[in-house]
Amino acid sequence: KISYSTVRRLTLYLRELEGLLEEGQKTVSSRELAAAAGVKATQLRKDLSFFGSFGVRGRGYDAEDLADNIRRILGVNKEWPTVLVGAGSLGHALAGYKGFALHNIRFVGVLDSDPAKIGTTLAGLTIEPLERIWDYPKEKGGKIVVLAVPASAAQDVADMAIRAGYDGIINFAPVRLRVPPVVALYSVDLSMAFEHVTFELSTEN
Amino acid sequence: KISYSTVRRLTLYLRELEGLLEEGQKTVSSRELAAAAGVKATQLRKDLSFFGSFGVRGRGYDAEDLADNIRRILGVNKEWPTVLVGAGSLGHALAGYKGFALHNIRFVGVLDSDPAKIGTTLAGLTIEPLERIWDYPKEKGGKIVVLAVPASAAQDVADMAIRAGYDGIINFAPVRLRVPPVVALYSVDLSMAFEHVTFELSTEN
Ligand SMILES: NC(=O)c1ccc[n+]([C@@H]2O[C@H](COP(=O)([O-])OP(=O)(O)OC[C@H]3O[C@@H](n4cnc5c(N)ncnc54)[C@H](O)[C@@H]3O)[C@@H](O)[C@H]2O)c1
Ligand SMILES: NC(=O)c1ccc[n+]([C@@H]2O[C@H](COP(=O)([O-])OP(=O)(O)OC[C@H]3O[C@@H](n4cnc5c(N)ncnc54)[C@H](O)[C@@H]3O)[C@@H](O)[C@H]2O)c1
Repeated sequence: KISYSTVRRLTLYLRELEGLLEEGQKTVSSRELAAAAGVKATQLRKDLSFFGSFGVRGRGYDAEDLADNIRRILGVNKEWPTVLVGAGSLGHALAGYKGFALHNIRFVGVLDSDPAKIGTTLAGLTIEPLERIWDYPKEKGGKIVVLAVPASAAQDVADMAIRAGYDGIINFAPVRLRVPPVVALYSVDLSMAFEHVTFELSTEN
Repeated sequence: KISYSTVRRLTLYLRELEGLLEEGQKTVSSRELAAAAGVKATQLRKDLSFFGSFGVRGRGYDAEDLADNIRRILGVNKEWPTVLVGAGSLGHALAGYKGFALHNIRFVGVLDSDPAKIGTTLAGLTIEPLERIWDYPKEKGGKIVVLAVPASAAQDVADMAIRAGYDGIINFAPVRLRVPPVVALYSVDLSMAFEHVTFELSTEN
């Protein structure tokens, strides 16, 4: 089984490659890419060797080619119809974020339990009642659901989504969800982002 | 230099320990904690050995003790006064998130350039004009700034924050910021969270 850290590093390599390509760079050495991602070059070569052999020894990698390979490995070379549950502040910020479409994450539905929100639009989608969660897997091939609801509602909504046939859950609510092992769950806690900064500021002392 | 991946795993170990403590568990083995964090037990022991010797061989770790040690290593055993720039959808979601206070991140100021927002309140703070960024390091010991502004404004705001004396930046804007090496910068891209899920769903195929 590939560890969390390996997947995390692959997502980082992809962002760094996309940055280099934006600046017009066509090839990159493992040393340069590893340094940009904050890891050792040996770690980067080990990570990539799990999935095949890329690049030519001594000449580095073709940046576009390697980015395409990593997208394929991460599964974002194809589109993932996604349903957003919770159209509050966080839901608004997520629905409006262009970074998702760049990585083939497409919101096909936005659901909320607040009658005042139902029928209004968000990022071009009409906010619908929670019950529509059952319809999206059949209607739009909805595979992934995002939970941007309060902690008190998250487990119930997750249970509903699993029964409705969603395969993946991205959870933002501050609660430990219990889901069957077959469901791919990823919980976000943005305070972890701060800890990268506080660690750096603390070790300098 | 400690790699990005090591710091990331430490943040994960801390969340898993907090989860176990919430459920009333007092001790944990390296095997159990590693499995919960999605890494190998050898990796966990190696990570912790960088920072000292914790736990007793064969008897595992005291969960509260280890969590306190990791908080100290990550620097979140003390408070970090933080200024939020951008009171849009994302800013509202961040200011209202209780997970930050649990890890000693305290918003002391919320700034925005939109006159219609200035003077209104968000999470108990009055939204002030961007120029106040200069005052917070002296007035409230502001050390970290969060950028929840559009990509077009992010570099300018970052430059201002660096000149005003902030040590750390958490950037949400989809743009590669250029900052001097002495500044601790962490950029968030939530599409990375999706890639953990799409990877898991793709490898099953
Ligand atoms: N993980 C993180 O880093 C992070 C950061 C910010 C916010 N959050 C969390 O994200 C969640 C949303 O935050 P927010 O600021 O947008 O809150 P919010 O109150 O603005 O929005 C919550 C939305 O969920 C809707 N809702 C409530 N119960 C529902 C249900 N059963 N079904 C469908 N919709 C329902 C509400 O009507 C509302 O529109 C909260 O749990 C918050 O703690 C997490
Ligand atoms: N990284 C991620 O995963 C992620 C996710 C969601 C949103 N975003 C990004 O976060 C940012 C904010 O998103 P949002 O949905 O809250 O947008 P928004 O338009 O709702 O909010 C932006 C706010 O910034 C303010 N602003 C603009 N220029 C400013 C300046 N020079 N100084 C101070 N304030 C300024 C605006 O007045 C507004 O209140 C965007 O760049 C968006 O792309 C990132």
